[in-house]
Order: sequence, then C-alpha cells, then structure tokens
Amino acid sequence: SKNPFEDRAPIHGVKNIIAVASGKGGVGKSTFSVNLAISLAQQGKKVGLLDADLFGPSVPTMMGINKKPDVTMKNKIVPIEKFGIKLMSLGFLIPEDTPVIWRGPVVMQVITQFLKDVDWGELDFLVVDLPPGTGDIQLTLVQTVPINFAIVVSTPQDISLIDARKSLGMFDKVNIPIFGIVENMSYFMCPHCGKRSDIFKHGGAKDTAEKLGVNFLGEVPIVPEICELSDKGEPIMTKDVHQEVRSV
Amino acid sequence: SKNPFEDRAPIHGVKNIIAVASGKGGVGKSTFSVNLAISLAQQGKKVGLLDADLFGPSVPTMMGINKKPDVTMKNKIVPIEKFGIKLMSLGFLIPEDTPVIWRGPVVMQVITQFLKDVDWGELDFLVVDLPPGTGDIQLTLVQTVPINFAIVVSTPQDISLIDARKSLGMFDKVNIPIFGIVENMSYFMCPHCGKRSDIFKHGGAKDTAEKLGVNFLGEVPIVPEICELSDKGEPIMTKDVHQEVRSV
Ligand SMILES: Nc1ncnc2c1ncn2[C@@H]1O[C@H](COP(=O)(O)OP(=O)(O)O)[C@@H](O)[C@H]1O
Ligand SMILES: Nc1ncnc2c1ncn2[C@@H]1O[C@H](COP(=O)(O)OP(=O)(O)O)[C@@H](O)[C@H]1O
Ligand SMILES: [Zn+2]
Repeated sequence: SKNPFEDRAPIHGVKNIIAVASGKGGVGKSTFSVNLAISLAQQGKKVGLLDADLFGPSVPTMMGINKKPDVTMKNKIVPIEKFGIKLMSLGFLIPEDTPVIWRGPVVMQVITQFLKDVDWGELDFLVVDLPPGTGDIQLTLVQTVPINFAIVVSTPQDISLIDARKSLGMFDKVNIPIFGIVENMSYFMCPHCGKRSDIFKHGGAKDTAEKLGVNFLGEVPIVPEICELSDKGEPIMTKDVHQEVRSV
Repeated sequence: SKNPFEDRAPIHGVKNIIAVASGKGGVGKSTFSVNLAISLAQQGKKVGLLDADLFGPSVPTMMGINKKPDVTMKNKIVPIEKFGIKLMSLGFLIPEDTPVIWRGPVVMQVITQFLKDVDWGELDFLVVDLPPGTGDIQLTLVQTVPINFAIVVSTPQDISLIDARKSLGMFDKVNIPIFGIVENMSYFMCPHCGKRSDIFKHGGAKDTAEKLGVNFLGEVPIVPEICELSDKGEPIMTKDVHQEVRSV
C-alpha cells in the first residue's frame, strides 16, 4: 500500500511548524501554546496558532475571540488576528455549546483544510496546539505537513507522564525531533502563608526528560491567575508575569 | 441510510450501564469512575469498570494492575478483578510506553469488542470511563449499547465547563438521561495554614447544573493525597477518606 507520508508537503510561506502535545488532557497544552505564540510574536516573529482540538477548542476563550473568520475570493479562510498572531480554531465556526460529534474521516478533512486552506501568509512559526491522544488528528497532522519539532507539556505525576511518554513515542516513530518537555503545575505557593504544596507531585517531568535524553524546558508553578486570565481571554504573557513563567 | 442506533443491544447479564464523561481531559473523570465503582462495590453491588480511553488508559495505574487478562474457550476476554470490581482496559494489553496510533475504524472495533466480547457476567452496574471529546469512542459506545444514565465531571473554570456542556449536549442529542454534574478540584485548603485558595475558580459547575436544570452531585476539593494514591494504584475510596470526598 502507499506510503502514508507521500502527500506530506510544506505550507507555502510557513518557515517552521511546531507541534505542542501532551498525550494527557488538562495539563496546560493550550495555555502553553497560546503563551508560546505570544512570546514569539513579542520577539518580532511572524506567528500563527492553529487550535487542532476540534472536539474541545480552547483558543477562542483563551484569546477572547467571538467573531467568524472571512473567506477570500479564492475560497481561503482568513485567520483572525490578535496580539499580533494569526489564529484559526473550529471554535470560531461552531457555537461554543454545540458538541462536535464527528468520526475519523470528517476530522481528517477538517484538519487538512485548516492546514492547507487557511491563508496563513508569511510566517516564521506556526504553532499547532494538539488535543489529547494519538489518533486521527495527530496522524493527519504528521502525514499532511512536515513538523520541525515538537514540545511536550506534562504535569509532574505518573498519570500524566505515562501519556506524555506515549506522545513522545509517537513523535519518535514518525521522526519528529523533540525540542523539549515542560513541567506545568509543578508546585503551588500558598498566597496566604507563602508555603509550598506539591499538589500534583513535583519533578516527574524533569526525571522523564533526563531518562529519555530530551531537553527539560523548565517548571511552571500553579498560579491561580493563569486560570482566571484564561477564562477572561487575557493570556498571562500579555501581562507583567511571574519571572519563572516568563523564563519558560 | 440506516438508523445508527439500529444495532444497539444490551449486554447480556448487565443491568445498568453508566457513562462517566467530561468533554475536557484531566478534570478527574477516571479518578471519579474508579472511586464510584469502588463505592458501589462497597455497597454490595456487582460492578464492572470499562476504561474506554484507548489512547491514554489510566485504570491500570489507578488500580495497580500489571497483568494480562485471560481468554476463555469461547474467545471471550476474562476481566481482571480487584477491589471486588471486574475491570477491562487496553492498558492491560499494550505496554504503558507504547503509543496507540489508531484511526477511527480500529477504535470502533476495539470499543465494540470491549463491550460485547468481554465476559462481564452478571453485573448490577457497568461504569464506562470515557476519554475527552465527542468522537469515535463516544459515538461507538452510544450506538452499540443502551446507556442508562451519564455523569459529567468538571472543574470549576469556564475552560472546562465549555467542554462539559458539549458532553451534556451530546447525551441530550442521543436521549441519554443525565444523572448529574460533579465539581472536582473545587477549592484547595492549604495544609500549612488551613486557608483556602480557589485555584481553578469555584462554583462554576454548580451554576451550570442550575442553569441547565440537572442535578448537582457535589464538590470534591483538591486533595494532594488523591493524586499520590492514584499513582500508587490505591484509590482513595479504599482508605479512610475526607468526609466530603466520600459523600460525593
Ligand atoms: N500553571 C497553571 N496554573 C494554574 N492554572 C493553569 C496552569 N496551567 C494551565 N492552567 C489552567 O488549567 C486549565 C487546563 O489548561 P489547558 O491549557 O486547557 O490544558 P490542555 O490544553 O492540556 O487541556 C485551564 O483552565 C488553564 O487556565
Ligand atoms: N480532587 C483531586 N485532588 C487532587 N488530585 C486530583 C483530584 N482529582 C483528580 N486528581 C488527579 O488529577 C489527575 C487527573 O485526573 P484523572 O482522573 O486522570 O482525569 P481525567 O480522567 O479527567 O483525565 C490525576 O493524577 C488524579 O490523581
Ligand atoms: Zn497556606
């Protein structure tokens, strides 16, 4: 049968594509993708962000967007721009409360359209925020476009690291280099007494990075403000932030 | 074309099937499913637990299981028993670090096998722990067997509630009654100073339950012990627990 990577082709004008994954849901992938894109834009790079989580898109809420994208004469979708970033998400096209009840073939088609039929223009980086798992969405992405490197986000406990390792394993299998692993929700400093609690344990992602020989990109603490700002559509990197958050 | 629910049929010997969903990953679905199953068993019920998260199964770790299930003469898979519960998970069959890189049709086949080809025997309740999203796994489940009711787990913030509402919307669409919504990670009591922090906000799931007219099943606080015990395969309901966790 045919080579599944046969049709893989770059997106015209896009220099680098970065995949942000975790395997496990709810560990901070979207939060990291949004803030990575913003910090690249703050450094003067031309940046796009594709929300590939068709079933639970978070970019519309996290970036505070509630308008629909336009379509050009040539039937290309025009990405929505905010904070200097070109954005695309299924959440711009479908109402928030409407469940997307799709099987694999439709999923594959929509992801391919988001990669090929959006008018991304000239970009230094396209960040792709992946959903949990290693199924149709992830497979379609790696079979449709060349990925320059992947970043894996995890929280410190085994339950998340097991899924992070599966995600790393998938990237290995399809020869996508790993830029590194981030440990999110690494510890919590009580705002009342200043003492620390390791709510989801601590240090597991660093250990995993060392064992697997991949870069460890740093720790991000649990900061309630991150969650509040996400709900308000005001990403933390657009504010004066905790040093440890910004350094990651 | 044919009615997608045409082939739906009960599992012989299984009185009730409960779906536990959330839409969003990492909010505590598996933790809740495991502990719900244990508390039903502690009340003398015959209980099964199906880990339907093929891409990131957590039941093997959370229940501390690392052996493979047997197969009967009639080619039925024999569930593994622990804490008085019959268990099935893809994690029993595939090594932990191996990514499951499957597309929709294979996913559909495996979920159908877990429902029809496992020797569940006589059960009062089969709890199905669903993965995030509303795709192939969820569709195959509701089209293969009758679901008596669904429980939705969410954390308090909008980012999770948006996905919880999609999950509720899917169950509505296929006429599956909602037993109620649980708010997990509802608040955090600092072990050092006893003061409270609403890390992922607070009360959002209760508001959503009231707005949608569904039961609110209660709040579970963030308890670091829950995370540690999950990694060790010792579910919190098998221990002397916080009153508020047990009451939920
Ligand atoms: N370091 C952090 N501290 C506090 N809340 C966080 C942190 N990282 C993420 N969150 C919150 O946790 C929730 C899940 O994060 P999200 O980025 O949606 O995860 P994922 O994309 O992996 O599902 C969001 O409400 C987000 O605001
Ligand atoms: N109330 C809680 N307090 C502390 N940790 C929790 C709580 N509920 C769940 N966890 C931990 O959070 C992580 C995610 O929970 P999990 O049940 O795997 O979520 P899901 O099934 O929704 O992905 C696990 O490590 C689990 O132990
Ligand atoms: Zn404190």
